[in-house]
Amino acid sequence: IEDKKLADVYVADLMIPSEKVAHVQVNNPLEHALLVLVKSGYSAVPVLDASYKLAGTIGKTIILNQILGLERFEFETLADRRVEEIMHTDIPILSREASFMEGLHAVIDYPFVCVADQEGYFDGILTRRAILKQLRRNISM
Amino acid sequence: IEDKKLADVYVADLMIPSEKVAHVQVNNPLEHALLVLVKSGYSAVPVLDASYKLAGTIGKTIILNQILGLERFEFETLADRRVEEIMHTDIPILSREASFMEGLHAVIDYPFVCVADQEGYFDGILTRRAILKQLRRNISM
Ligand SMILES: Nc1ncnc2c1ncn2[C@@H]1O[C@@H]2COP(=O)(O)O[C@H]3[C@@H](O)[C@H](n4cnc5c(N)ncnc54)O[C@@H]3COP(=O)(O)O[C@H]2[C@H]1O
Ligand SMILES: Nc1ncnc2c1ncn2[C@@H]1O[C@@H]2COP(=O)(O)O[C@H]3[C@@H](O)[C@H](n4cnc5c(N)ncnc54)O[C@@H]3COP(=O)(O)O[C@H]2[C@H]1O
Repeated sequence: IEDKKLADVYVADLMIPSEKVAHVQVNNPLEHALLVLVKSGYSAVPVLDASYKLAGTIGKTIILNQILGLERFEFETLADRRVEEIMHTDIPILSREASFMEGLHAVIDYPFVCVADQEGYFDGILTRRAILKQLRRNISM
Repeated sequence: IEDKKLADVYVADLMIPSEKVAHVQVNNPLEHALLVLVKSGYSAVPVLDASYKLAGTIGKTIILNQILGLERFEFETLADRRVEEIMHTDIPILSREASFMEGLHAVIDYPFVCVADQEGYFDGILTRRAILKQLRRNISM
């Protein structure tokens, strides 16, 4: 495996840039967030604030958990609640200058990791697929 | 990176064995399947038949797509429909004797890949996390 090439790869080279990333806003109702998730097909996406700074992530699991009532899924409650009330905020964040190895470490426990700059503006996401494709290029056995 | 060790790793070494894999049955109503998915926290799981042969996979996305009506999510329809009507059946399948590289190729496009024997009995699942952890062990830069 050609380590030398991995040493020259950075998160910026592998990430999906912000303009191509589906996301929701902190103040969106959960109903809207679930619709975005179902229509985009993604299980989870980043959450941004009005100035496009990264605020967290949200996924179908945590939304559906909210509406799991005693007898059925209580869908009506989704109209009254907002993304910022339940989104995940204790998430790993990478800088675009981070190394390939830092990216590999980060995706061990997360299907995707958000990338942001020092001021907190959202740059993009690093996915497991991007890391795996890079590794496949480097491995020739 | 130590290729020699990867050459000695097989899917059987990395997969989550069937007894530890959450799954649903082909004839379960979608309501039950969604409950299993929400309670287990997994976005998608394997589908087995009554004799524990692998039949397909099912996830929250495809279930929610089914109930996305014009005005809202039509949850009532979930009680009347069954897993086998909508599950994914064109899925990659690995044998436990497959090589690490075959496993890596398979998870490029799928978060997990089902493992089954020649008669179709479900053996377990190979996840991206297991592949990534193995690669991290082998890379020391
Ligand atoms: N429209 C599509 N076309 C082709 N393949 C698709 C696809 N949607 C999903 N997949 C495949 O399924 C994997 C899991 O997607 P999931 O939505 O659970 O999990 C995704 C999703 O939560 C997020 N993600 C990926 N791309 C995104 C985007 N453009 N915008 C927002 N979130 C994204 O990152 C996670 C990991 O993505 P990754 O690419 O490693 O892995 C993806 C990819 O291999
Ligand atoms: N209870 C838990 N504890 C710790 N971490 C958790 C977790 N549930 C999910 N994760 C983390 O989130 C990733 C994506 O999970 P997801 O459910 O979307 O996607 C999962 C799920 O669809 C399936 N899967 C994993 N383990 C399973 C199991 N024991 N039974 C059934 N399906 C499983 O394989 C996919 C990829 O799993 P992978 O481990 O690569 O990646 C997992 C893992 O890193």
